[in-house]
Amino acid sequence: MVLYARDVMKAYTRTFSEKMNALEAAKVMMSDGVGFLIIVDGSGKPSGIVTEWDYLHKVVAEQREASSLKLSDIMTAGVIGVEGKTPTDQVTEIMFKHSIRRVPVFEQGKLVGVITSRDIIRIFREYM
Amino acid sequence: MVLYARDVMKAYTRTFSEKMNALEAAKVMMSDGVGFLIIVDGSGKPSGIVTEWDYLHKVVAEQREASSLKLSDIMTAGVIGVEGKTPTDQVTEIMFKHSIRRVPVFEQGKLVGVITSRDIIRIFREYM
Ligand SMILES: C[S@@+](CC[C@H](N)C(=O)[O-])C[C@H]1O[C@@H](n2cnc3c(N)ncnc32)[C@H](O)[C@@H]1O
Ligand SMILES: C[S@@+](CC[C@H](N)C(=O)[O-])C[C@H]1O[C@@H](n2cnc3c(N)ncnc32)[C@H](O)[C@@H]1O
Repeated sequence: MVLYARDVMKAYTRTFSEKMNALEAAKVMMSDGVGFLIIVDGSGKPSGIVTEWDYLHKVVAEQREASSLKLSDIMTAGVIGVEGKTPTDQVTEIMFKHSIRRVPVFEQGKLVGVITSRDIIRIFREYM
Repeated sequence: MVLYARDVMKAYTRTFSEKMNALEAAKVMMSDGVGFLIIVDGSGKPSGIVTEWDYLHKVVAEQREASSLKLSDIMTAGVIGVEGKTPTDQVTEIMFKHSIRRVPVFEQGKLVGVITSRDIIRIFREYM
């Protein structure tokens, strides 16, 4: 049976403003227990993503203060995502090719869920 | 055919002192292109691990300065690792159960390599 992104994803719709303070955003990541945030522009359109990697590289290693930065200062512009009907093997390929661990799922441009490398591993466990 | 940790791992032997400065360590992670460091105690025995997650939670979100911290201040004490002869499905299970993405490989207590979630996904791609 073929699995699609919508079968594997965790439902997730939280988006964050480009203008949000980077320290505040880090605290939200902590309390939500997630390692990423999906960022939207003024019109609610997905415009970027930030992960712990971005904080390590663009905040810690550069000795900057998260409290003095906005998400737009540290995010990766342009999100690699899929639609609910994308087959899971394609999602796996995307994750592998781009060396990313989170692939958001969009329907009509709206965030509906996210697939992480752990979700992909969960599927494979079931085949073992 | 059964794959073992030693077949799947990337050879990797770099270890870091508990006393190393956390900012310096962050810069090493950046230049090495890795998201983790394996930490050893005074006698060279593996004692901990640090990842971007630890920097986000224990440095950024707490508004501390990496330059004023040592790796022992932010590492996770006690490393979950495997031996080269551990079957890959066991490694996958460990990754999944503990929600970790890097599993170091030790032989006679010495670091010889590391397996990441991307390596696991690489194997599964080949089965698809
Ligand atoms: C090349 S990856 C290295 C793996 C790392 N674990 C990660 O996913 O953050 C790091 C960069 O990829 C970006 N990234 C992660 N997921 C992404 C996605 N779905 N679309 C676009 N960029 C993404 C992050 O913002 C970060 O700058
Ligand atoms: C629960 S995981 C969440 C996933 C995250 N991507 C990671 O692996 O860093 C985060 C914590 O697990 C710890 N960790 C990661 N790999 C580990 C390993 N092989 N052994 C012990 N702790 C580990 C990190 O130090 C961090 O504090």
